[in-house]
Amino acid sequence: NTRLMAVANEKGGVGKTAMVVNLGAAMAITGKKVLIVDMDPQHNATSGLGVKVSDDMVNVYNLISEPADHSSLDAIVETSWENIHLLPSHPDLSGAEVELVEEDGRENRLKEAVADVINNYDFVIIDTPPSLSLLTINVFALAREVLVPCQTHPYAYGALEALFDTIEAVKEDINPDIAVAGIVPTFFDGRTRVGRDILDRLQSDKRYRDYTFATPIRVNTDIAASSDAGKPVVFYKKSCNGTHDYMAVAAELARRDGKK
Amino acid sequence: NTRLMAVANEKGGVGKTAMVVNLGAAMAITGKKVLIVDMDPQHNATSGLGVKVSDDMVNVYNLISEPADHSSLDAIVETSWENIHLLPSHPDLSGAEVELVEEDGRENRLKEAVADVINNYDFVIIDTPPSLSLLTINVFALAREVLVPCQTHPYAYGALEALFDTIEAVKEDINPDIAVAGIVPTFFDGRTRVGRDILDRLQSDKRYRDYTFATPIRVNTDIAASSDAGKPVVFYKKSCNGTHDYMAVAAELARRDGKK
Ligand SMILES: Nc1ncnc2c1ncn2[C@@H]1O[C@H](COP(=O)(O)OP(=O)(O)OP(=O)(O)O)[C@@H](O)[C@H]1O
Ligand SMILES: Nc1ncnc2c1ncn2[C@@H]1O[C@H](COP(=O)(O)OP(=O)(O)OP(=O)(O)O)[C@@H](O)[C@H]1O
Ligand SMILES: [Mg+2]
Ligand SMILES: [Mg+2]
Repeated sequence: NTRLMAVANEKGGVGKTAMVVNLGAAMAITGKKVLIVDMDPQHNATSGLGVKVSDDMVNVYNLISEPADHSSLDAIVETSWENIHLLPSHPDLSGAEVELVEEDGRENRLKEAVADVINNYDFVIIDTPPSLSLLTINVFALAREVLVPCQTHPYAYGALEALFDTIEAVKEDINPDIAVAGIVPTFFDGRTRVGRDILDRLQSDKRYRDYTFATPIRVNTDIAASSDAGKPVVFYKKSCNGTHDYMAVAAELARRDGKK
Repeated sequence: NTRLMAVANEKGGVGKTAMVVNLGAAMAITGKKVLIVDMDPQHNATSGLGVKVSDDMVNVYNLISEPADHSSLDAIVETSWENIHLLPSHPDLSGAEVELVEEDGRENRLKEAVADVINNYDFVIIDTPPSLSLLTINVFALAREVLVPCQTHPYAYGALEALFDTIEAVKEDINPDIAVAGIVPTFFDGRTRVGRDILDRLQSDKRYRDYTFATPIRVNTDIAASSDAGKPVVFYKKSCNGTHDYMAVAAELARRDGKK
């Protein structure tokens, strides 16, 4: 019954890492045991949780490049918050694409690496880099759900079509269980016409409207500031828009899961 | 005497495409003949200039994957603005990394493709995807300068070190002419503590302070709205912060070039 959720969008800077760190934390607050997996070589989710990236720690790159030598139990670390564990990233992960190009089954390396631990958690949420490369495909081979943050700006809205096509192709060729869990509008600023326009398109375009969450994540400087403190915003500042909005997304996620 | 400038930062959403489109246009306003090259498979710079991506047009992917069959003269298109030409992108570009992995000299495909046209321009500015992959390395093999947009947020600041290391490695192994032209703070909002903190770090950290431009690009919704209109902000709304700030960056770029 573990929820396996990828957070993905090829468009950069739409709030993928913010979603992983903050929704992960919001789910932990509601009592879920959460594993955060950082599959971005930029390791922002790792540092956003206050964990130092170090060459001495086993990380997700070791697991997918030398699967026989490491186990995910070695790599998973505790964070400062009880219900949140982390499988940390490392910059070396950016080499995996070219290193694994000849390997059969290279898309399933992550899935095989974490198979023995995922059942220890209620909710596994996975950060991805801003590309549709092998790392993201590895995450799609494992995940049963994809949550798509969509900045309420034109370029990010334009990226949805290719992403939905990619998920459809993964569903046919690699992982029949995968499905889009939802689209969460992010960086929403109701004072701007472009923000209202894009939110309106998400809520009316028949390709996306059934996926679009009711509560957008509003622009909120506390979200950026909390990453500097290495804390999810829900632990950084309990009474701010960011905390409110991520708790609302966690609640809507639970409601939508019930409807399936 | 053509200035060959890459705009790069592995961190997503820092304003690379906005810089290419808007600084390119600002340079055109000051009388320069400008070529914009879009090396991001998401083709945001192409659509940001109002050009439709189409399978019937020769694009930068054709040039680097089948160099014998196409010439850059076939691919370059005019835009709505006199001094601005565009070498458009295409989603197929995302396949180049794996397709070219066996090819010798794969890092020089772009450089060879445009060698015959770059001298027709005063200023060539090149957009890159949010990764340090083969596409970005192709751009670094061609460019003599790299302009680095840095969102005034912690994750973007943290990405600078790896980027500077990559540029150094390219300088030693592939292109001895490459150098960092500058760091332009972006998305600056002086009302936020995190924005002021990051700007302060850029201006005081001895690794970055000499590169950091005096005028940050401020957060300005007209910049996002202009991308919806397929126009650079300098043509979309002459009297807004975005237009002011990009014209100031163009002026500082000219001043810094004079000092070399
Ligand atoms: N709602 C928000 N309001 C203000 N700042 C935000 C918000 N969401 C995220 N941020 C900040 O904006 C920046 C971009 O967000 P983030 O890094 O989470 O995006 P991303 O999609 O993970 O980027 P990348 O494509 O590089 O992985 C970060 O500095 C983050 O802290
Ligand atoms: N100063 C600014 N103020 C407000 N919006 C901006 C600003 N600069 C860029 N934008 C908008 O923010 C979004 C992110 O910027 P942009 O797409 O240029 O970043 P990028 O670095 O090219 O992203 P990617 O990593 O996906 O290529 C876009 O919608 C863009 O129009
Ligand atoms: Mg991220
Ligand atoms: Mg871009």
